[in-house]
Amino acid sequence: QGMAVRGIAYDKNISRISLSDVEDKPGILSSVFTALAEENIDVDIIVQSGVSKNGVADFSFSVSDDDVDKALKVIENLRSNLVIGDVTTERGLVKVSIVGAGMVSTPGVAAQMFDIIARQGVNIKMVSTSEIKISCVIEADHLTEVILALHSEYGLDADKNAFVGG
Amino acid sequence: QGMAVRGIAYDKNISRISLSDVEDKPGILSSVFTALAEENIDVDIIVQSGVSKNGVADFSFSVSDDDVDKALKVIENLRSNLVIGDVTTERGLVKVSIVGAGMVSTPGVAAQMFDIIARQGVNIKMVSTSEIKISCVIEADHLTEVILALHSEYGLDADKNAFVGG
Ligand SMILES: C[C@@H](O)[C@H](N)C(=O)O
Ligand SMILES: C[C@@H](O)[C@H](N)C(=O)O
Repeated sequence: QGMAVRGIAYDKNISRISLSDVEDKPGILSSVFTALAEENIDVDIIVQSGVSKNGVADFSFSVSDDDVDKALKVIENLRSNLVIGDVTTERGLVKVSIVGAGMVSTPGVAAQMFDIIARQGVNIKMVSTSEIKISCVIEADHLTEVILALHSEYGLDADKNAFVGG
Repeated sequence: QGMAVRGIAYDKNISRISLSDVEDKPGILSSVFTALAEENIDVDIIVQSGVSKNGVADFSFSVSDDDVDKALKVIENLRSNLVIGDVTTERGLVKVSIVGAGMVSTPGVAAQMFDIIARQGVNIKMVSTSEIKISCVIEADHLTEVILALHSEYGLDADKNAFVGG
């Protein structure tokens, strides 16, 4: 049948934290995210691409800018127990999402969102998807033009609550 | 307040395709996923962690096992136009998801899922998350014990439609 993009959501003040070259064995994700939860750090998206080489893998997650220092401390404290390679951080990001339904079974929905963003000359840094929500993380200074382009291309009215700001 | 895990879903016969060292500039995702859509290939999750080094980045996506060869052809045909480093494929996977609500604002929901899976000795290969769905891709031969452990830990009855099989 096909899907309709019903709305556009965004979250501001987001930072990415990436762990590279972590030991690719059961329990690593569990240890990291349990430790973050114990410090009451809200984690938004978690992405792991699945590339695994020489027994190590990478994964990333996003937190609000305010929680970065706390999250980095938590991770550093884990180094005595876990093999963690590089930890990199990128601040000043925003997450833009299209919200709809049946997006998996409709080829091209994600492609269209990526195309709209690319035509604004904006680089996509992180991607996380589900059937009802496709999220792209971009630099904060491009938020407005991307939001306007998305609402325009999808025919959504800005004044009809099509936007859900985070 | 917190969230309740309302159900567990799974998708079988999944393969991962990863593109490593692609040029990290606007339009790459758009080109790849438009080309896949033009061949009517259903893409399920798309994940990009955001790590970018020396102007190159990685991203992965999942397709059904049946679509792998077709998808790989599409990508190879793009090499004349795009800088694509390594393309790796992993077949024989399944996606397991917990479905609920408000999962972002409840620290520890993802950690708990990761922990349940880890305690089965199962390695998590890909992760993609949203507020209402947290998905982990694992090897197919561990599906049953993971599904049983998840339903047991979350107190869901297998016979009350708590499972949604894909
Ligand atoms: C790398 C990390 O995802 C590991 N495979 C785990 O299951 O925890
Ligand atoms: C690497 C890829 O995500 C690129 N940054 C793009 O926007 O298409």
